[in-house]
Amino acid sequence: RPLVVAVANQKGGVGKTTTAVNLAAALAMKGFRTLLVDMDIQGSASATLGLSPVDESCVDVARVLLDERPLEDAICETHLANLSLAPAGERMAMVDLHLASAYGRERVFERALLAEGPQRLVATFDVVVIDTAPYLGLLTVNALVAADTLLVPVSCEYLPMLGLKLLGETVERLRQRAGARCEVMGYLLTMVDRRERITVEVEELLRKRFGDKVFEAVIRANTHHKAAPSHRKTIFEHEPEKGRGREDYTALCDEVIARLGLR
Amino acid sequence: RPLVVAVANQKGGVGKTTTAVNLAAALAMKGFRTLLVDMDIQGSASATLGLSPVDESCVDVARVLLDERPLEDAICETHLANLSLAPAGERMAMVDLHLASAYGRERVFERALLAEGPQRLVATFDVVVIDTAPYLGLLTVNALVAADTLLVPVSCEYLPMLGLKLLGETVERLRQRAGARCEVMGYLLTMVDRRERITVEVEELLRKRFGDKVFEAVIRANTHHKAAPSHRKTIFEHEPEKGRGREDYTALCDEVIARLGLR
Ligand SMILES: Nc1ncnc2c1ncn2[C@@H]1O[C@H](COP(=O)(O)OP(=O)(O)OP(=O)(O)O)[C@@H](O)[C@H]1O
Ligand SMILES: Nc1ncnc2c1ncn2[C@@H]1O[C@H](COP(=O)(O)OP(=O)(O)OP(=O)(O)O)[C@@H](O)[C@H]1O
Ligand SMILES: [Mg+2]
Ligand SMILES: [Mg+2]
Repeated sequence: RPLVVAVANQKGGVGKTTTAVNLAAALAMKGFRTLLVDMDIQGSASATLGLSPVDESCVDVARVLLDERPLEDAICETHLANLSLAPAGERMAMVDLHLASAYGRERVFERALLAEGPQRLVATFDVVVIDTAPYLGLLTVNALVAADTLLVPVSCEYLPMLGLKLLGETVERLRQRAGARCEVMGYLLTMVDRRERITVEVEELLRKRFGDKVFEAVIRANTHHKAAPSHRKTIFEHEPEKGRGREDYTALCDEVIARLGLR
Repeated sequence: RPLVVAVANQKGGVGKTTTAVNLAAALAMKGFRTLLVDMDIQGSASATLGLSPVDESCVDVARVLLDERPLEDAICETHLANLSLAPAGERMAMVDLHLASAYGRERVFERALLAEGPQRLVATFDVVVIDTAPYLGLLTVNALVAADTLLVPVSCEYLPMLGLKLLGETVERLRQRAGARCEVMGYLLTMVDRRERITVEVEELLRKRFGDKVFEAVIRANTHHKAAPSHRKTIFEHEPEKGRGREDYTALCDEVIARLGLR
């Protein structure tokens, strides 16, 4: 059974997708068989790893959830070794409403993950990384319930800080009532620009409040992160070898490997 | 009847709240009686205009929608002349699910807006500005259906561009089936940093595709926008008189006044 990491924060634009994609890529480059699951209604992660040519035989996560199929049906190869993708699909926007009337509606994704397909493909992965939507609806709840651990990106601004309490309360309630068992593996500071006073203030507050839960590694503000998706590239393909974006996500990857006790 | 402007874009972190708050503040400073309605689950706009002391008699938008009350019940004064706020409230997260089973569920907010309270307060406003969530659920649909016009902030990055097609399709479908009549007043480029190539590329693409629908005014990347909410301030109170953030939102305000034919 792979370790399942959900990348979550209901605040918009804090770097969930950028983190899910580049952490998954970094793990794959280190030799871990990694599956990136796109559970965002907008499919940004799927767009960034743009399956090309489109794999016609590849079903998507929306259909897996709507038709209650094994997750294996939605797994596609990417152009990177060791990295597979389960793309979101265009019908993701209807999933919340359809799931609302399903029995055990918080665990539909978990059931899909545990369901053995004929190829027993899910079992071959070391890690599953889930990208989630900026909305704590049923879709995201499904990711949280299926996860072993949460990685919470937090951008160094005031508004993103406000949401952390709600996220914590939601996780707690899901643990009590929906069989969730995930804990926060760590808080990741993103879009860090230490010349900005607000960045320094937010970083201090976060480290004070969450101590070692805050990763040592931070992701610095870097225009290459903005540009990479427009070229359908991870930061590792977009930046030159000594790039700061690559450096930051490699440092994060090493810390994640240590915290998860991988290998 | 006030003109209703919904600030919408389902992509996260593109500057909806920063725009809703500062456009509303700019209109108020120009003498227009302005109501800012916070329809985001996370209540970021409400937090930025932090009602202090908390107005105990002030009900919130969540309760107005859940109990089908007139919007007037949720209107509170702010510390700025001519600017009132209808705060989101903590129960906003349950609104989508509760609205799902209501009759005419796309128009609950519109009914609340049109319902005359004893003070006939809504009719005294010139403009209503609605801040929306990064999610095209029933809550945001209610804002779109009630709106006369849409202001779409787009940050100069690739991922935000992807969502515009879905937003357009949603608005079209709402016009055909739910009585929506809003049109896009304009697309607003945000977090603009013209030293970045991706910014220049995205701006060109957007102006090519949407022509004059793209505002001339753009909101430049500016650390003061990040810092202002942590001080519970609009950019007009946070920056010195010649600040670039104030300049940008004033320019936007003038263009909005022209496009809406206000006064
Ligand atoms: N470290 C960084 N420096 C500069 N830009 C960044 C950085 N990280 C992410 N970005 C850019 O900021 C935008 C938001 O990032 P991203 O889409 O990863 O956030 P998100 O939390 O997934 O958003 P959403 O809530 O909409 O899913 C993207 O255009 C991305 O390219
Ligand atoms: N022009 C700008 N320059 C720098 N930072 C900005 C600018 N505009 C907004 N920000 C900051 O970027 C973050 C995202 O902005 P904002 O919250 O307004 O976006 P949003 O679209 O409302 O997000 P959400 O989708 O989560 O509601 C905030 O911390 C805000 O302070
Ligand atoms: Mg994302
Ligand atoms: Mg917002």
